[in-house]
Amino acid sequence: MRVLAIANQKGGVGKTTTTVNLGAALARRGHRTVVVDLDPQGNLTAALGLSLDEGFSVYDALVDGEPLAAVIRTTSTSGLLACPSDPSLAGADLELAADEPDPQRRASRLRASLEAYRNEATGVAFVLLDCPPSLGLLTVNALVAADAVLVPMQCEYFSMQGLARLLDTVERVAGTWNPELDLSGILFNMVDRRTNLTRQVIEEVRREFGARVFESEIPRSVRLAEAPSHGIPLQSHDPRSRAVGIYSELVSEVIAR
Amino acid sequence: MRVLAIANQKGGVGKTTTTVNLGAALARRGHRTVVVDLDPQGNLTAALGLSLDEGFSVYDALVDGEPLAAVIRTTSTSGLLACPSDPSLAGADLELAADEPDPQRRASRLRASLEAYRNEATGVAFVLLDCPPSLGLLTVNALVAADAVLVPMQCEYFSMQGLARLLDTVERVAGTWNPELDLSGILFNMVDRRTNLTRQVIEEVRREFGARVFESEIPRSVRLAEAPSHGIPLQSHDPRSRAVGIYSELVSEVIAR
Ligand SMILES: Nc1ncnc2c1ncn2[C@@H]1O[C@H](COP(=O)(O)OP(=O)(O)OP(=O)(O)O)[C@@H](O)[C@H]1O
Ligand SMILES: Nc1ncnc2c1ncn2[C@@H]1O[C@H](COP(=O)(O)OP(=O)(O)OP(=O)(O)O)[C@@H](O)[C@H]1O
Ligand SMILES: [Mg+2]
Ligand SMILES: [Mg+2]
Repeated sequence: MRVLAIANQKGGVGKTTTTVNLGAALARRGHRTVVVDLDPQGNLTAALGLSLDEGFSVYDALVDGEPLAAVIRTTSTSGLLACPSDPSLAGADLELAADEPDPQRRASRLRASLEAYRNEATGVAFVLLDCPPSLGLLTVNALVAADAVLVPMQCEYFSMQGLARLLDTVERVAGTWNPELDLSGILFNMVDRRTNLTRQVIEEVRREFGARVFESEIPRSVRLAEAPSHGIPLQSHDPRSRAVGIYSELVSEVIAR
Repeated sequence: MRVLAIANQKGGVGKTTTTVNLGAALARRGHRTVVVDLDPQGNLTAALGLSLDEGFSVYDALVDGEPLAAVIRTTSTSGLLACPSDPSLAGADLELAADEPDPQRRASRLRASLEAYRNEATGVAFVLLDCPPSLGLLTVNALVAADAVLVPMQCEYFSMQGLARLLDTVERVAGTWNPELDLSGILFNMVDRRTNLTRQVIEEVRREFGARVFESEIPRSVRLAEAPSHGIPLQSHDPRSRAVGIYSELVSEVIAR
């Protein structure tokens, strides 16, 4: 069971979109996958057609210690399971800080929950953790629980500005709480190679980060923005779209790393 | 002096882009304006060509009570001043929670800082508060300090999903800590009317929110994404671009409300 955190504190770069569609592509290739929604906004939960206020959520697992197996639900995509979010997650930062005085134990709640699940999870190959747009306690929990981090980014200035700080945070968390934590890769999203800005950013990031950047580049495609309103991944919404093939290539790269 | 919070917990909708370019358009029309960067990412600070680690920042005003006048800097745009961010702002939530046990006083730090500044600020007509992508203490401080909230949104499903929760939060803050807080308006950003999705979202939001939606719609324009890398607003980077005229129309609407 390999755990990937999908993280970037920059907002709107495609963390949720990557989690849904990489998760669905992994499931289609026969790798049973669980996606976890760590964002109080609940975009991942809605994108998979699940309701936000029924039954347990990741809040119950993180704050009240509910077993993950009790929280996980099936989705309309065979082989893809989801651990839904809940608006109360917005208070988890302060609640965990009040509840658990030891910073390491506070940061390791999700890791402990996944360890327990790992022992009973029949045949789950991948767990993808969708992070909120911040470097707060929920994202830190994901970095401590993960084997590697996948960083979606847009080919724009603000996204580039945040990259160095994000990678510093990953190194810091790896140094103190999770020595195994690795960088899976940097993924370009919403790529429109017709603009100079996109080409310049891609060239600069590939020059600086080399092999740590995935070959696969996800194009800007309105189909990707439409699919969530139907509660299904792109491969169900528009199976012939170019991006479906690229997510499948990304699967091969993720598995190879 | 009218204080506007530019807020939306959904990431990447254009909060910073709106703050920079509305601020610059207000200054050009003769309304002296201060923009405040409440996001630890520091995108607003970089977009105005200021460095993140020189001198005081908004952190010093919020956590250590430094007067705002000592933090504010000039920018390359005449009549536009800026209160820079600092990465230490990422810890402000927990530090303020530890420092100040009373939730109301914790939520009113920025308001107190602006009240003191209001008495000495010669001729400042507008203050714009750029919020991070969350509904945490920094955004709550902005909502408590503000006369009204301007909500940028993308014409996409996830952005729509978050709108109701954001407006609930605004009402809740208005009800408990800031009865004057009003909705200035909802602003469509990155509008591409060629897609069905954009047209459907605009139609649905205008139907539901009516006059609370600005007439002005900011088009998707790569020039807007290029300008921050030069540290200048769009009106300096590409004065003839269509969006410059639309920000000017937005100024008229904001002043009229
Ligand atoms: N390749 C793409 N082409 C077109 N639209 C996209 C693409 N990737 C993401 N989007 C759209 O862009 C918006 C931002 O993406 P998404 O919400 O997945 O980013 P995020 O990083 O999860 O945001 P947040 O920081 O709020 O969690 C969404 O409306 C999504 O539908
Ligand atoms: N109208 C537009 N046309 C083209 N690009 C835009 C437009 N508005 C914003 N952008 C670009 O889209 C990205 C997101 O915008 P921005 O960073 O201002 O959003 P934000 O809401 O402040 O994000 P965050 O949630 O991370 O604070 C940026 O790279 C910005 O340059
Ligand atoms: Mg997301
Ligand atoms: Mg911003």
